[in-house]
Amino acid sequence: MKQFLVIGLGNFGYHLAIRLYEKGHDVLALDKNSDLVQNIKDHVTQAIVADATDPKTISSLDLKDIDSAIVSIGSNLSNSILAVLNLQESGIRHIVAKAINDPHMRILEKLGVQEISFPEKDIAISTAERLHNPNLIDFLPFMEGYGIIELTVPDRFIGKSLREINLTNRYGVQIVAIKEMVPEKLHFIPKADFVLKNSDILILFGSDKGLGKMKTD
Amino acid sequence: MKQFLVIGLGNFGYHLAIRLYEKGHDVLALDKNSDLVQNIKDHVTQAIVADATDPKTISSLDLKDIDSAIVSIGSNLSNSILAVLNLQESGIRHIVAKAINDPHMRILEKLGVQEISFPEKDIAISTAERLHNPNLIDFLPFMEGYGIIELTVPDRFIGKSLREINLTNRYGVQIVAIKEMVPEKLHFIPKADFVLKNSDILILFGSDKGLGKMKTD
Ligand SMILES: Nc1ncnc2c1ncn2[C@@H]1O[C@H](COP(=O)(O)OP(=O)(O)OP(=O)(O)O)[C@@H](O)[C@H]1O
Ligand SMILES: Nc1ncnc2c1ncn2[C@@H]1O[C@H](COP(=O)(O)OP(=O)(O)OP(=O)(O)O)[C@@H](O)[C@H]1O
Repeated sequence: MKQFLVIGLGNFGYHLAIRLYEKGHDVLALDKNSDLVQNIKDHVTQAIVADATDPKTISSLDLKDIDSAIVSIGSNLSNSILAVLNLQESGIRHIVAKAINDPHMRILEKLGVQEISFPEKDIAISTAERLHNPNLIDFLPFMEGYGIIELTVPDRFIGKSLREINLTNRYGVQIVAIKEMVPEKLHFIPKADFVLKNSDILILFGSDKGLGKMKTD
Repeated sequence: MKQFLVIGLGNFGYHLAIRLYEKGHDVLALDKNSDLVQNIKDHVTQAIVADATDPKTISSLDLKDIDSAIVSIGSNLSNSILAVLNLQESGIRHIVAKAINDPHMRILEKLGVQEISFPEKDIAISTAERLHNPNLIDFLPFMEGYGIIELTVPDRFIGKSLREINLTNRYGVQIVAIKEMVPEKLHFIPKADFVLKNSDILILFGSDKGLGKMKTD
């Protein structure tokens, strides 16, 4: 199980923190607003009232086992940026930051955070796509219990065609795409006669159970 | 081409409005903040400065050809709710509303809006899933040019098995799931021997072109 630090308990930080805790991870939740901290404390490992822009605050926390820190401070670019800088200075290797707007996103890219999230923009774009084409399904909600993963080609499949390995009928997973590496090319919905190479990367859709079985078999 | 009314030009409303306009639709963008209206006016059909909570404002607009109205007013539940009520009273049939928080979402459900969007919560949950399982792919971005649609079973496929109709190799689309209606049941990743009935609904993943061909053939 992993350890996460979540800074900023607005909608994004709150739902992220409680979900990670529900999945069995250690979650330290931090916000300067004591009501929000009080509200979340039974749903995470530990919740503290603190100002993430204060370097002393961040350096006083025991962060050596933190796998990832998520900064979801809204409304104020500089507060979010200061929090990110404090985390980087305390040696946190993996930072996810929520962007407040497009300029903020560019600054976060320059700071080298590992992942930038911009929920309002991404969902606005997929909502526009669905208003444009009402047949499109909003696939975010229907994917509970299912996922799409990347997997290197298992040894026993190298040199075989998709028809031969028959993944759908044997494992209940679908090969949605194959990423070829030399040259780099993404093949969506590969045909049955596609022969797998050891450098290929499979992009598989399936149930958590089916995908799990693919990874371990 | 359709007509859309977008109320509230924060990140969500802004990106939604310009995307719909880029896809060729008529977009009327409205906000009480004149800077935001000025900023967007070259990227939509028309942009106006107005207060969406004022019933006179909404009733003075020519809304009879509006296919859908999107309310993305943030920070204040009552402003968003008043805007929704004004739209409903002026006869708008399809409303998309962005939720500010969970209580707001429940109120929007009670008001009967056709679609509620809660980007921060949805993306927080999918981000948590990916932090929990780093193999999971963030499939929102990689889906450009591809989509998932629902389609009733074409007549010529009724009574045939998936093996016989061979969609992947013939149309370049994948049947990700089949929704059976009687009783209602969702089959993910159906096996090749599944025989299609006229009441089934296909859930297809494919390129815009492949899906388009499926719909018209
Ligand atoms: N310096 C800080 N230290 C700790 N927490 C902070 C600091 N500055 C702001 N916050 C907290 O960040 C949280 C998120 O900020 P805010 O609600 O403005 O963002 P938001 O982007 O609108 O949130 P969301 O979209 O996730 O609902 C708030 O709960 C706020 O108290
Ligand atoms: N009564 C109103 N009439 C028209 N526009 C309004 C009204 N009230 C608020 N707005 C506008 O709604 C927009 C969105 O509000 P705000 O930026 O607070 O929301 P937000 O949820 O944080 O936005 P986002 O998450 O999309 O960035 C603002 O540009 C604001 O000017």
